[in-house]
Amino acid sequence: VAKKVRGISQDVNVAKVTVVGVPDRTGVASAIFDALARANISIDTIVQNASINRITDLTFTVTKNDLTKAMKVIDPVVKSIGARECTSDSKLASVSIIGAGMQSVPGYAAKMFRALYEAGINIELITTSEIRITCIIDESKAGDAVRVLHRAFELEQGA
Amino acid sequence: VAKKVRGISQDVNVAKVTVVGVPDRTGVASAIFDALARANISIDTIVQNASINRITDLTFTVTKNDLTKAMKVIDPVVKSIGARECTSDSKLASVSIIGAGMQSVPGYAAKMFRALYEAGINIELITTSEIRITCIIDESKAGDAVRVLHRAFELEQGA
Ligand SMILES: C[C@@H](O)[C@H](N)C(=O)O
Ligand SMILES: C[C@@H](O)[C@H](N)C(=O)O
Repeated sequence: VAKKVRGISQDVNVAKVTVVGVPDRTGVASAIFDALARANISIDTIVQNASINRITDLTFTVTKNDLTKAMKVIDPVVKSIGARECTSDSKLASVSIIGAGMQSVPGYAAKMFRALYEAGINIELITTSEIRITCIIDESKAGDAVRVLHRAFELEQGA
Repeated sequence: VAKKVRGISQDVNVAKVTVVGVPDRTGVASAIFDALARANISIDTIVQNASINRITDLTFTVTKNDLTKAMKVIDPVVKSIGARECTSDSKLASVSIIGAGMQSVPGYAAKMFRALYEAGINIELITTSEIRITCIIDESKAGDAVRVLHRAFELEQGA
């Protein structure tokens, strides 16, 4: 299982905005990201899970420097789309395992999540792509997370 | 804005499982994915948004053929971790825009979401990586989605 992971990456410059209680109807994601694009705010990660009773949350991450501006931009959109509120967290980091073909071989996510669990690190958000599993965690745990993931996947630190 | 997107991909063999109301404490994600790995189930996408009042949902996608098995495997885990329930949807597809450096230039997510909105396609889940923005949608809309995204990003179909 360790073999397909070729690197661990981290980003400690992570802040998140969660638009809470967005109506799950067409045009809502578009409204949120149009506003951010017009304000020229770069977005790193976007996470939206499935809705329940046609309501869901939409989270995006920005650099810590952009958080105040993003919240200002989003505030009127919250009202216009009928979302409940907008929350933010500026004390986050992301850690990722990077590799090819991880989806075809079960066990990589399990191994990553177990390593974080055993180090007492709570997983705040999860997002994945074909070559990457990313966990957003508390920024104070980023160093520990990178270390335990290197060990779990048998990589030299600096890989 | 169109220039950084070099391709549109789709996957119509998508089914999702959502573990609803999972307690947001360490070890929960690990328990879910340990069970799936032991059953040798390949996981495509994982989505977990931020918790509210220490409760969140965790969604993962599998092939449509693996859905029944995944639900069987997850059922006892739902109880053991104290989640509320487990739901599934076998009628999904994913569409992605693929490109390099999209995060450094605002507007790609906005353009993708607007194209889907204008085509009347609801976005069920969103997940991203550095090179990819993925929307999970109703499987019946996959063809339309691919077509409107090619047009929005000025790509020849087949790109
Ligand atoms: C919630 C949001 O993604 C909505 N479903 C949309 O399509 O815009
Ligand atoms: C919800 C789940 O991700 C939990 N926070 C964990 O760390 O396992």
